[in-house]
Amino acid sequence: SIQDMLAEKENGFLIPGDKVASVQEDNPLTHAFLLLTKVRYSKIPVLDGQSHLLGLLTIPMITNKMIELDDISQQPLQSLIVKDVMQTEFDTVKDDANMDEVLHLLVDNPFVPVVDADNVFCGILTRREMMKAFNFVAHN
Amino acid sequence: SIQDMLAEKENGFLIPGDKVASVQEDNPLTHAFLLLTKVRYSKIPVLDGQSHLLGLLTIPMITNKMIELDDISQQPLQSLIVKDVMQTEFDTVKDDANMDEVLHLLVDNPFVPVVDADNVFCGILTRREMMKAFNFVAHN
Ligand SMILES: Nc1ncnc2c1ncn2[C@@H]1O[C@@H]2COP(=O)(O)O[C@H]3[C@@H](O)[C@H](n4cnc5c(N)ncnc54)O[C@@H]3COP(=O)(O)O[C@H]2[C@H]1O
Ligand SMILES: Nc1ncnc2c1ncn2[C@@H]1O[C@@H]2COP(=O)(O)O[C@H]3[C@@H](O)[C@H](n4cnc5c(N)ncnc54)O[C@@H]3COP(=O)(O)O[C@H]2[C@H]1O
Repeated sequence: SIQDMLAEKENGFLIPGDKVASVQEDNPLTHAFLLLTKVRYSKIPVLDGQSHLLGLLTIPMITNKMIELDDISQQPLQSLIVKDVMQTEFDTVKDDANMDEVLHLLVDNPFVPVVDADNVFCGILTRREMMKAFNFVAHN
Repeated sequence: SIQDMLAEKENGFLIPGDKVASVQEDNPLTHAFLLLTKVRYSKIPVLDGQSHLLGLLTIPMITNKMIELDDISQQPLQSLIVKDVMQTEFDTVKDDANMDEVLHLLVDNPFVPVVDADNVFCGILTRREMMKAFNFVAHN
């Protein structure tokens, strides 16, 4: 079944924390703007100095601060930090979650962050990894 | 099988063109910047006046033009248009494609644009729609 196949490959799905682009909540928005423009990921995790998962960040959260009455300015980015704009309510799974829960969350989330019992960021589970598994199952 | 189930629901998967946010290739980048910031989609189609599909556009393609030696300025956006930065090589499917081909393309693409025989944009097929189908199959 799909469940068996997913459960079997479970560790193969995780993109480990050290491979995931992230920012710190106290980074200036100018830094975050440069980073997101360079890495081109649409949404990345926000961590603290001990790798705890604090939030999620996208470019629109930043560019939204650059617009006033349809005028665009980089000025506001110099006095704001990631913490001021990041998303703080989001889905996560514990590192012992079953794939059923992950599959359900990937319906509405392009990726699901994985944390341990102390909320230390372990990595992400992505739709791409799930799609590869389904593509395989659908052909076999 | 998954294939049967997908084939059956085929028209239910398509997000029709009139529900898809898009820009025109001759729009100034200032306009595209404002639009992408407001709608918050990470990638959208670029059309011409007759709804032909010409390209794909993301915010980083635009913000990349705002950066010079780590300085951020909106100045360049006033003299550039969507056509100057958009992605022109990308996967599409014809409106008579089978779901097998779509499933394969959704492994590497968050969405696949659908065009007719004259390259008129019909809509998009998304990973979310596919994930909903798999979630259903996996539970039944
Ligand atoms: N540098 C790259 N190389 C190859 N393919 C690339 C790529 N950047 C993006 N893609 C493709 O585009 C999809 C959407 O990326 P997006 O950045 O919007 O959305 C991403 C991003 O928000 C996050 N993500 C994935 N890998 C990441 C990483 N290493 N660091 C930070 N965030 C990551 O998870 C979301 C879903 O990723 P997923 O792999 O399912 O789906 C990815 C992947 O299929
Ligand atoms: N306004 C909203 N309401 C509810 N959920 C939202 C949402 N905006 C984003 N999402 C969620 O976030 C996922 C990634 O969106 P993203 O904009 O990066 O990536 C999107 C975007 O590039 C494009 N897309 C989807 N719907 C679109 C639309 N109506 N107009 C233009 N582009 C669209 O297809 C990609 C994949 O979309 P998918 O639905 O699989 O996956 C979406 C969906 O699960």
